[in-house]
Amino acid sequence: VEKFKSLSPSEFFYRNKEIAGFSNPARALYQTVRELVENALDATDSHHILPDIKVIIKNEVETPTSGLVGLSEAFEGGLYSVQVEDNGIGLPPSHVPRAFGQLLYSSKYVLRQTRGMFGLGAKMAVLYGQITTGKPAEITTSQVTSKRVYYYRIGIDVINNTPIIHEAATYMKTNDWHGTIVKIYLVGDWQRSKQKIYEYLKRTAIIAPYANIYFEDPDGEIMLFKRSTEEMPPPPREVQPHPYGVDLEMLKMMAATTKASTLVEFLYKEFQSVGITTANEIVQRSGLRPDLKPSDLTLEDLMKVLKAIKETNVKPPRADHLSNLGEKLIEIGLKESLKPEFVKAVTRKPSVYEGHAFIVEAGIAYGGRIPPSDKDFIPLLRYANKIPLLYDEAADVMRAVVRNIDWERYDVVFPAPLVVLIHICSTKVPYKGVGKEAVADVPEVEREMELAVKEAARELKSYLNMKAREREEAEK
Amino acid sequence: VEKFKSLSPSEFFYRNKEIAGFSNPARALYQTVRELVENALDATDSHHILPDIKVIIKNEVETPTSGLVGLSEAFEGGLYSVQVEDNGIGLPPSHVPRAFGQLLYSSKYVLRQTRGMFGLGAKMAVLYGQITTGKPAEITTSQVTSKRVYYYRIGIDVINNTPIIHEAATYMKTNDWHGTIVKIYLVGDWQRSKQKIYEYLKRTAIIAPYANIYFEDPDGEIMLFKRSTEEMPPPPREVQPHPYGVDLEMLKMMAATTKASTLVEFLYKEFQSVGITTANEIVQRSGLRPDLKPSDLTLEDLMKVLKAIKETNVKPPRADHLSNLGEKLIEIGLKESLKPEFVKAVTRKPSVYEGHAFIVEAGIAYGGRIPPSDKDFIPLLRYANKIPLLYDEAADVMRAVVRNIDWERYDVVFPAPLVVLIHICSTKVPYKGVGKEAVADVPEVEREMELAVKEAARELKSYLNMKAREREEAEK
Ligand SMILES: Nc1ncnc2c1ncn2[C@@H]1O[C@H](COP(=O)(O)OP(=O)(O)OP(=O)(O)O)[C@@H](O)[C@H]1O
Ligand SMILES: Nc1ncnc2c1ncn2[C@@H]1O[C@H](COP(=O)(O)OP(=O)(O)OP(=O)(O)O)[C@@H](O)[C@H]1O
Ligand SMILES: [Mg+2]
Ligand SMILES: [Mg+2]
Repeated sequence: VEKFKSLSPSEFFYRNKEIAGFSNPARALYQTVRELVENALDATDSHHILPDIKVIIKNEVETPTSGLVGLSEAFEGGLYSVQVEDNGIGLPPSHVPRAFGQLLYSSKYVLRQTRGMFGLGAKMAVLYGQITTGKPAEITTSQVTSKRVYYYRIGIDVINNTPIIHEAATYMKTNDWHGTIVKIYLVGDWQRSKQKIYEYLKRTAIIAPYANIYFEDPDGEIMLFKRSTEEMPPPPREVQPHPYGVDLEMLKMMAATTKASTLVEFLYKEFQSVGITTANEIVQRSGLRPDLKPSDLTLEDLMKVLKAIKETNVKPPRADHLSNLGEKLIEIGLKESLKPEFVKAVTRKPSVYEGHAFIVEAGIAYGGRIPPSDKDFIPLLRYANKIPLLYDEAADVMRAVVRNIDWERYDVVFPAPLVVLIHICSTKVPYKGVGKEAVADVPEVEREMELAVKEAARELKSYLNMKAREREEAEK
Repeated sequence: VEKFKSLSPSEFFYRNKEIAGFSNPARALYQTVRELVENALDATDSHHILPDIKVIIKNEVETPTSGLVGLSEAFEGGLYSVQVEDNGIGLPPSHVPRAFGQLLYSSKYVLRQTRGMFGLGAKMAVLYGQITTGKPAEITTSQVTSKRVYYYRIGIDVINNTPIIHEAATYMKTNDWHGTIVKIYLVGDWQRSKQKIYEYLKRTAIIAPYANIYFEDPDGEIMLFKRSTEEMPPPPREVQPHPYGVDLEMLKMMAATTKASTLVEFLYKEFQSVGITTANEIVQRSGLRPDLKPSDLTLEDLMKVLKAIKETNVKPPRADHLSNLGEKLIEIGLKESLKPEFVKAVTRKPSVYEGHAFIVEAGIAYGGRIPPSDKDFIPLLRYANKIPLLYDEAADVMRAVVRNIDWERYDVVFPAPLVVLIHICSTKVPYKGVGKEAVADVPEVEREMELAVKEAARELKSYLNMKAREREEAEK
């Protein structure tokens, strides 16, 4: 007899936590750091705030006050705490319990380029900490204009996917601090994740020269990335969906919730790139009455609208709502971190997949202090929405792109002192999984990445030919 | 101002359907077929029923009755229906709406080796069909002992994650048919997924010689895999969790729901491999009173129990609840499908990861009609819980294992006519994602796979040396 039951999202991700990147103590420690740092960066550089981010990982075994004494032999790995502090926009107190204690809760479910997108990151860290140590997460937060600081200790009721508030307190601000401090206790494995955590922070700093990042590790070592500029790229903006990316279900939901009173108004008010002329053109093609009330649209009507949209020439999505890195920033970052002889970055024009605008950028660094590597092992620095991707490279479309480049056509002789960087930013990065480690092989995206790398490779070829000619001259 | 909201599981997987394998029409058509076939096999061979499975993919554009006429130009790809029929155990009618219309609903959330495990497969197919065509799924089902057949047309309320029952009917059975018929309308791309769908069905048939699988494709081509044996492996059985796989959260949930009245009774009744002696040993180490009521256990108590478990020598999990393929079946399957000169299969003894028992099996086929391939492109037939895995090979630990084998040590000279098969079965296959296409690199699993392939490779080496000696003899 089959026993049927349903699971809440928290039960589901508790049982399948490896799918969210929490597969073992080393990986969990890394994932906890990155999820919290990505939240800190979203809370600052998307809001005109120069980021000051502090990451402290402590070995918690020895502290008598930690309440975890004597438990470390119970676990593989050791007991740690991860604390991430930022000077960002903070959270409204009423949302803190759910933001940290209810899976699938987020302020980033809107159409805007942000590092976060799933409403899971912070919660998975809280959950993993709770599973391995029993301790709740500690959150301190204050919004910019608020006079108060709020403190919570939050756990997760795994069966019901609701927050457990172990403690809630508030006090008046004595200075104008604003931001958020998140502290998670968990079983981690510092020795096995040390190298990846350092690399993640370095690669974050390379492309965020406007950020101060302070990192204190369990051995007491301190690494400080001081900001080298106060110039920040314009933050990404929220946009409306483009009609080409819309399906029946989305159209149904939008028609049900729109404030527009007619079909034509619905089309030009709810979609980007649709003006009154285009809206009328779509309605005419659909054969429906322009003054039809959106809430009265039947499924057949919606199908006619969808068909009419596909047959109408709608301007492609603009991409001025996106925030890319820029060729200058990529080249500076590659120069400072790799000390190459040659560097070239390329920012492609915006493109689209499934109604989401995206921009691909690539950078090539060559020579100088870069050690030589074989064709199959060209170091690849992957980024998506300004997040460095360090795991699952074999699964990433970026690795496939680099492997499929015919490097010999660009006069590269292996082993070669070569490094490639690829970045994609979009209102929706097509990740392969909720752990955000690899980008899926969407055809439009793969094509753009290939064109970007080839464009930079052509510059490399000119450079290599020039150096070859110089050597010949010198030898005469 | 950040806009916070929560998403239901259906909204979440609707927005991120590529994460469940529904990334484009070709992939969606493949995923729909496989999710339904895996459900059909779970409903038969796990229940002592020789599977009779019928898969029909139809091109739906031309049929006036389909109600989808004129809509195909609206979509990339074309309109199809996928129908899968089985002679399995059927579903109880009261569970049909949720089994097909509510995400995270399943009868496979228990600790038993099944192909399904997430409670998503059928629903993602229903959802994708609804998104692309607006049409509900059609389900016909009858349980073995039931006198009635039940018919439903089911859709999904995406916002609320609840089923929409478009139609429900029942009639008296006129014969002793039992089983389930599922029909989904969707936008697919037969040309682009044809090869993968054929390969999936062939590779399923290779390891299920006791199954009849009938496949009718959109071009009217019919492929029939007739069963070649009535012998079925014993079905997998449900087991209790092993203490080594238990964490604090799980212990908390089990202590809250157990019928046992004391701590000792809880331990030896709720866990596998724990008898009264071991239970008493664990309790003694924990320092807790043996007669403590499980529901009275505090978090500190549970931590002491967990620590005591880790310090106690508990028998490893047995694996007689698992259902592996067996060396004979693997060798027959490889012989019949590849016509090699040499074949050798290895079934490893059971092993454990995180409290889940697992068995790894490997097979090597060489020579005969196998075409030669280079070291990096050795064809690899991957299986997990008897499911063929066809996508994301680069991300699979199995590919890493095959790449890390020093084939030259086994006297293999590339290009070589070599094919490798790897199978893992477990109460929980450590998949990388909910689309079930690649196995994650769990250390214990990777190690077992490596040992299995090497064991088969040693046999290959003996064979190759013997052939070499024979050639030398012949040349004299
Ligand atoms: N440091 C922070 N400062 C301000 N807001 C934060 C911070 N950390 C989390 N939040 C808020 O809590 C929400 C939940 O965070 P969480 O990481 O779980 O999800 P997300 O970032 O929206 O998506 P993802 O799962 O992709 O990370 C965020 O959407 C954000 O509104
Ligand atoms: N052909 C079938 N015969 C009998 N029961 C079925 C059939 N198809 C689905 N079910 C029932 O419906 C449930 C839901 O199926 P679904 O494919 O969504 O999830 P699952 O198989 O449990 O897990 P997964 O997402 O990994 O496939 C199954 O657990 C099973 O009980
Ligand atoms: Mg986040
Ligand atoms: Mg299933």
